[in-house]
Amino acid sequence: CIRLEDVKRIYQMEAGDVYALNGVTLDIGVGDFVAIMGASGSGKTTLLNQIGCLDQPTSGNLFIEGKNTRELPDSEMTDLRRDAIGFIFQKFNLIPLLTAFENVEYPLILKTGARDSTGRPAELLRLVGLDGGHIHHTPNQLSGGQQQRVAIARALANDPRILLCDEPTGNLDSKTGQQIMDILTDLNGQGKTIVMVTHSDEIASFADRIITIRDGVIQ
Amino acid sequence: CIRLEDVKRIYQMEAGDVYALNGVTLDIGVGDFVAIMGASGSGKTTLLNQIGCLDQPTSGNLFIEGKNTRELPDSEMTDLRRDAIGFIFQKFNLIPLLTAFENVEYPLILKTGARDSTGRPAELLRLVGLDGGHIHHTPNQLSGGQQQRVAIARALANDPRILLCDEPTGNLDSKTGQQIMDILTDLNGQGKTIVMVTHSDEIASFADRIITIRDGVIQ
Ligand SMILES: Nc1ncnc2c1ncn2[C@@H]1O[C@H](COP(=O)(O)OP(=O)(O)OP(=O)(O)O)[C@@H](O)[C@H]1O
Ligand SMILES: Nc1ncnc2c1ncn2[C@@H]1O[C@H](COP(=O)(O)OP(=O)(O)OP(=O)(O)O)[C@@H](O)[C@H]1O
Ligand SMILES: [Mg+2]
Ligand SMILES: [Mg+2]
Repeated sequence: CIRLEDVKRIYQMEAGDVYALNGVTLDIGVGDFVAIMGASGSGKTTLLNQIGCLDQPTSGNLFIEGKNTRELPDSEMTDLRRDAIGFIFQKFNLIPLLTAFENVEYPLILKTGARDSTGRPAELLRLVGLDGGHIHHTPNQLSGGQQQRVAIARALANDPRILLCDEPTGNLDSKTGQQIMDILTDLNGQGKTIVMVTHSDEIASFADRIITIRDGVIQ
Repeated sequence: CIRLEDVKRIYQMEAGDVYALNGVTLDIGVGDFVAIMGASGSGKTTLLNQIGCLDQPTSGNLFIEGKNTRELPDSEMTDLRRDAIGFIFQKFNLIPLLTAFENVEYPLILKTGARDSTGRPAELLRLVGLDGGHIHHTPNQLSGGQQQRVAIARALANDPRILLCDEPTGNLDSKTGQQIMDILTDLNGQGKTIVMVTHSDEIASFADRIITIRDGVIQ
C-alpha cells in the first residue's frame, strides 16, 4: 500500500544541511495500523508529509498503492491527495475564515464541485463530539481540542482509504482522546490503512505495529 | 498573588451565549504550582487568558498581586503582561517572520528598547534543548515540538514572576517533556508562581495542587 525505498529529505540551510529523513525504507500494507514514535525533531512529520504526497523525497522512491509518486501526472497526484488520503495535521491547518462546518464541507465541495446536501459534515462533527452552535464557530472561536476535532472530521470527509494522523490526540483530555481512538479503530476495522504519529505510549498501543524514528532513520 | 472572584466570561454568539467561564472563584498564592485539568472545551485556556490579562471578565473581579485589573491604568497593565507574566500559548503564537532566536529576543527588546547583548536568548534556547543551526530557523522550518520549545524559551525571556503554561508538553516526547518539567520545577523552586494547563496526569503530578474545571465551573 505504502512503500518508501531509501528516502532522504534534506533541507539546505545556511548553517548546514538538515537531514530530516536520512535513508528511510519502510513497507506498510493495506489495512495496517502503524504508530510512529520518536523524539521531537526526529522526522515524524516529515515522513508523514512524504507519505501524504505533500512533499517529495530529495532522493529515494515513494510508492503509493504501487505507483511511484515521481512518475504520477499532476492530475492523478491531486486525486490521490484529495480522495485516497486523509490528513490530520499536527497544527490542524484549518481555514480561518470558514466555520467548523464549512471546513469539514470543503473537501466534499472540492470533490463534487457543489455544496454538500448529504448531511455528512454535520454527521462527522457529531461523531467527534462537536455539535450544536459550535459547528458554526470559526477556528479562533473554538478551543484547541475542538479545533483538533474539526481537523479530524475534515480528514474523514471524503472517506479516504489511507488516514495519516499527526498527533491526533495531542490537545485532547483522555476521555475525548479515547473517543477519537475508538473512531480510528473502527475505521481500521473497515479496512482503512492508518499511519499515526504520537508521543503517547497509551495511544500508540492501539496500533498493530510501532515504528521508532531517530535523527531521520528508522530504528 | 492571583485571585478570581466569581469571574464569568460569556461569548455572545448567534446560536446562543457560550459561558466559557461561569462563575470562577479561585486563589493562587505566591510560589504555588497549580495544574488545571478538564475536558476539551471546559474553559482552561479562557481561564489562563484571564489570569494573563489578555482578556477581561464579562463580570466578576480579577486581582493580580493585589491589584484589581479593572482599575489598572493601561501602562501598568502593559508592564504586568510584559515583565511579571510569562505566557506559553497552546498554539505557540510565534512570530512567523522571525527566527527562533529573534522570537526569544523580542520580549527583551520590548523591555529594554535595544537588541540583546547578554546572550540570554541563546542560553534559554539551549536550556530547552534547541541549539546549533536550529535557532536561526523560522517557525515553519521547525518541528512542532521545536516550536513549542521556542515558545517556552520566549516566555522565560524577561524572568517573569508568574508563568502561565497552556499544555506546555503537548507536542513533546516523554523525555523532552521531562526536561521541560525539570525546568518548571526548578523555576518554582526559585519562588515563581506557575499555573499550568495539562491533559496529562503524569505532567499534572509535578504540581502541588490540581484544579479541575468543567463547563466553565471549578469542581
Ligand atoms: N472567541 C470565542 N467565541 C466563542 N466561543 C469561544 C471563543 N473562544 C472560546 N470559546 C468557547 O469557550 C469554551 C471554552 O474554550 P477554552 O478554549 O477555554 O477551552 P479549553 O478548556 O482550553 O479546551 P481544550 O482542552 O480543547 O484546549 C469552548 O466551548 C469554546 O468553544
Ligand atoms: N522547512 C524546513 N527547513 C529546515 N529544516 C526543517 C524544515 N522542516 C523541518 N525541518 C527540520 O527537520 C527535522 C525533522 O522535523 P519534523 O517536523 O519531521 O520532526 P518531528 O519528528 O515531527 O518532531 P515533533 O515531534 O517535534 O513534531 C527537524 O530538525 C526540523 O527542524
Ligand atoms: Mg511533528
Ligand atoms: Mg485550551
